[in-house]
Amino acid sequence: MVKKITIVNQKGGVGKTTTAVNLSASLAVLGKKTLLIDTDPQGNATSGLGFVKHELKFTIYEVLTGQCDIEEAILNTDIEDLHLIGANVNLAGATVELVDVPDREFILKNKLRKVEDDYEYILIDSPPSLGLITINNLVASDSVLIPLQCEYYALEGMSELLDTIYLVQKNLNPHLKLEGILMTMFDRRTNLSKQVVEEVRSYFGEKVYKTVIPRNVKLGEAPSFGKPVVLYAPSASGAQAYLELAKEVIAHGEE
Amino acid sequence: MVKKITIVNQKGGVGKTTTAVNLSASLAVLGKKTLLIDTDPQGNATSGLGFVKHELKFTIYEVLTGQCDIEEAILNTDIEDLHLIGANVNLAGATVELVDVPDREFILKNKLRKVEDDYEYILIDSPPSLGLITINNLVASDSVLIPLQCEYYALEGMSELLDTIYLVQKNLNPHLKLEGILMTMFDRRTNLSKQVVEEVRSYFGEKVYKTVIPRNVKLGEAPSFGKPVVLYAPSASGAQAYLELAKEVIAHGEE
Ligand SMILES: Nc1ncnc2c1ncn2[C@@H]1O[C@H](COP(=O)(O)OP(=O)(O)OP(=O)(O)O)[C@@H](O)[C@H]1O
Ligand SMILES: Nc1ncnc2c1ncn2[C@@H]1O[C@H](COP(=O)(O)OP(=O)(O)OP(=O)(O)O)[C@@H](O)[C@H]1O
Ligand SMILES: [Mg+2]
Ligand SMILES: [Mg+2]
Repeated sequence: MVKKITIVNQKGGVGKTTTAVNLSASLAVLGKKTLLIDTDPQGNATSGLGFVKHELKFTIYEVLTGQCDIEEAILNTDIEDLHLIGANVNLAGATVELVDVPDREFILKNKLRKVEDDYEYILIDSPPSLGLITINNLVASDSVLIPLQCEYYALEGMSELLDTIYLVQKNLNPHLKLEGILMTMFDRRTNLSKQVVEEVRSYFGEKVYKTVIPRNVKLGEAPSFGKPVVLYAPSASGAQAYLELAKEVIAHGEE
Repeated sequence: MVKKITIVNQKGGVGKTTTAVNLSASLAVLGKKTLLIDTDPQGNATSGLGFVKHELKFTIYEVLTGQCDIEEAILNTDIEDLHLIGANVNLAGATVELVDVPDREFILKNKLRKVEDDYEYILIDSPPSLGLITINNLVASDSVLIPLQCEYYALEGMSELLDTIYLVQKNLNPHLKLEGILMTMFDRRTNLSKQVVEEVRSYFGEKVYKTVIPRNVKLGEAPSFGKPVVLYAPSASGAQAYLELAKEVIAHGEE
């Protein structure tokens, strides 16, 4: 039974793409057949897995606008059990193009039906906004994973995000759950990081993953080599952390 | 002759607010009468200077919608030569409210006329988007300062930002210049940071400030104390860097 997880936070630069790429890579390395879907016109997940974005023939844009079948957009990656549907700047126009389509919030959910049972996990990387693309991701998913940066303003915008998830739950996708909150870019050398993690745990308790992703330069470097960190630098603290997170996600799924 | 500078980058979390708060504080500490205008509904610059956002009687929202005079919204701060016009969530509705106002891109520029000659510098903190608020900021300013994070994706979205600045120059504000590009969150211990700075300098040369802002936990902690770093931890590397930047900005102005 496939588990579909949207990685979402309308704040920029909090680690959505780094989590999407490295959690999906780690799940695949642990033997779980995984599909990663890039839905950000910036296409960072796509280039982070080594693809040249503007050279892709079929991307999520062509899938959503019906210009190709979803199977035609699925790409193999350097990891056997990891597939990708890529994104590039063409997607930027999609919000406007799809705004008058009936059931416009259900397009991704419907397109996914054909292929979702080929996978154990489908992860969706969201852009930093709460527009039609992100709503499609939330409607298509079983749960959401929210990365939060270990910074003073980590919880800023959280209530707006939770309101959006609640509205989608109420009106469009009653099954949508909170998979978990992931603390990212934890800086061991500072008190600030610890304080932020404590504060977030005090609000969200069990929902906050035990695994915390450390600030690790290998995570910043890996995209420039077009590789997930588990291939680029498997013994790095960042690689180990995402493998631990993958095990935690798998364990949740088995409860 | 006042210099009006918008701090802009549609990417989130790149250091706009940290730069707005600490550059304006440093200019004031160096004796330049400075007004900082927060135009982000998140109000991070406002709370970063110690104000309780939702308790403010008059903010930039009331100014733009004509509900108060601009003088009524100007606040004193802990630094004698630094004033603030604050922002809070009320501003979130402004884009919709002002969309049908004639000359809607010139509202801030016109409101500023009354007070701008009381200052040597006016700095404007922008939200992470290229909407009506940011356009108002660009139209109201003489120049733009673009913070770029020392990360692999630093230049992502840069062409879109430069296109927007170019369009504003062409159609709305022919005097608008690029003040400079500021590399932020530089991590001395990594090669990645150095490579990103070199790459940006290779594209933009002289336009990149000599001053690079280091990653410094004091810069992350200061907002939680409602102080600019030059008051919170004046000997910290982050405080020293923003003072150096202020001197560089002042020197530019005297060319
Ligand atoms: N734990 C980490 N250690 C070091 N660098 C990191 C870490 N996590 C993310 N980064 C770097 O921080 C930057 C922002 O991360 P990322 O792109 O994953 O955020 P995002 O939320 O997807 O941003 P956007 O909203 O722009 O899509 C990237 O350059 C990334 O390589
Ligand atoms: N040089 C630095 N060293 C350490 N932390 C920093 C540094 N610069 C910024 N930060 C922290 O990084 C986070 C993002 O910075 P900031 O809020 O200034 O970015 P921003 O571009 O204004 O973000 P937004 O787009 O959300 O408004 C903040 O928590 C800030 O305290
Ligand atoms: Mg991303
Ligand atoms: Mg900001």
